[in-house]
Amino acid sequence: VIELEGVRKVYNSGPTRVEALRGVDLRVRRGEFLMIVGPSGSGKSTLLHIMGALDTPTSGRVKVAGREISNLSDRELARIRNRYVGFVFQEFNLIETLTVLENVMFPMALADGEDEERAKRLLLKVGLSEEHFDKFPNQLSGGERQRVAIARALANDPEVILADEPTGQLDTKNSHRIMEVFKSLNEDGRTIVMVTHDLSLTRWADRVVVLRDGKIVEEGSPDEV
Amino acid sequence: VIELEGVRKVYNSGPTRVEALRGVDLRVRRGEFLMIVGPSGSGKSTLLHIMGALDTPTSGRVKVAGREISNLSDRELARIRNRYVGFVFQEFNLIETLTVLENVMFPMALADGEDEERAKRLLLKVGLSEEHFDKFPNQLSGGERQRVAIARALANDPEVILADEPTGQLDTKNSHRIMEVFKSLNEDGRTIVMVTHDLSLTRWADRVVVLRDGKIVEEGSPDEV
Ligand SMILES: Nc1ncnc2c1ncn2[C@@H]1O[C@H](COP(=O)(O)OP(=O)(O)OP(=O)(O)O)[C@@H](O)[C@H]1O
Ligand SMILES: Nc1ncnc2c1ncn2[C@@H]1O[C@H](COP(=O)(O)OP(=O)(O)OP(=O)(O)O)[C@@H](O)[C@H]1O
Ligand SMILES: [Mg+2]
Ligand SMILES: [Mg+2]
Repeated sequence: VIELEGVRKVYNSGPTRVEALRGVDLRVRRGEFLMIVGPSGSGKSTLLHIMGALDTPTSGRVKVAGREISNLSDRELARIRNRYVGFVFQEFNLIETLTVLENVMFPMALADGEDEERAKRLLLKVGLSEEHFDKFPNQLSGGERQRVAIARALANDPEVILADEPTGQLDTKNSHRIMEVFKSLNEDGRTIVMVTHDLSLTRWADRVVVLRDGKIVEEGSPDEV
Repeated sequence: VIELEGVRKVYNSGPTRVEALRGVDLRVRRGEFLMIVGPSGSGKSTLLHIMGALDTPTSGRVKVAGREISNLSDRELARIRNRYVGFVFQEFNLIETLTVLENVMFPMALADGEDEERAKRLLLKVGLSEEHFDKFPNQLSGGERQRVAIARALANDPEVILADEPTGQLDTKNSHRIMEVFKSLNEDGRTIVMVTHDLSLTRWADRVVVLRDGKIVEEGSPDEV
């Protein structure tokens, strides 16, 4: 469902030239629960952004749903991102001027119709409660904001979920709750690609890929890696 | 060095009234390494902000270095915050228009003189390297930004370090490196209060306090709690 071939990413901004990805080959199978682990600065977020068509590689090929995204128009790319892929950002990316409920409903407005009930169900599923629905992001704790970002990524019931460190700000119980949500979506056939530095979570995945200095250095089942 | 008595914090903004802290009594001893753990939304950040004189309680008393902070002028409060307390925020709070090096040197300018060498040493100590010094925060990975925020909190060699989830975005090796930095500062006599949801880190502390729904429910040595 997502294929990367020889993907390189070079950041050439300001004083330094950083090779964040140095030739990554990766095929994500439909319905797979894939985990990407690796040290801070190894290129995980860069890889996930390219997989979600939020960024383009410096060289190499990227196919999403069998189509090469470098050939797609901006409009087609946006359609893939809104309908097909749900993205949980490492920095949450909530809209500060919208309430919790409005943040989760926002992607729905881009697709078709609205569904306040559906948004509320998603917020309860990630462990939030009614008292949070009408709050603004700056009135929430770190872990509460993170869970709103997860609910928002699921708003459009995407086929592919790309999650960047979705449990970074959560305690054990809430981390477990989020992993249960991802697992049940995966059992319904959704493809999940999750970046994490918490190695205790790898057991939830089908396959683990280890990234180091912009290259995949290891790959296998959770207990092999 | 920090004393809280009967501290309550109520957020009365917008649609809901949230009692984030419901009567907290806590005495932090000089040179102690104290860890505060608890679920997402339990009041940890609120507690740390009040301990660092960044926020005031709704009721209750707060003493820092033996002085009641409710009696202090804004100027005296700012002086305590700049000279005495180093704060690592959960959301990093880096200044986007300054480079990494300028961010770490920024608090130094508020105190006396500047020390570029010192700032560079702190950045190397938290595991960053020269290639990062002249970058802007949006050119860094999540874990790299977090480490700049830690270096900045240590810029003024504060006596008390308040750190809110300082390893949330870091892999095991970099988490360990940060804990080593805190431990060595603690052995030099600095007082450290750290909030974390990573229970595997409690072994580094002298004492652990468990917060739940705005109240301290448990307290003891790492292996007791
Ligand atoms: N500005 C605010 N206005 C209203 N409610 C707030 C505000 N800031 C925090 N809260 C609420 O107070 C409670 C405690 O928040 P706090 O940020 O202290 O929790 P926390 O323990 O740090 O959580 P986390 O582990 O998720 O960071 C939460 O339920 C949160 O929704
Ligand atoms: N906009 C940018 N300009 C320059 N360099 C960048 C930019 N974004 C990222 N980098 C660099 O590319 C490398 C990879 O960054 P990336 O964010 O993908 O890492 P990561 O594995 O997600 O790290 P973390 O676990 O800390 O979030 C880092 O060394 C970072 O400094
Ligand atoms: Mg990242
Ligand atoms: Mg917090």
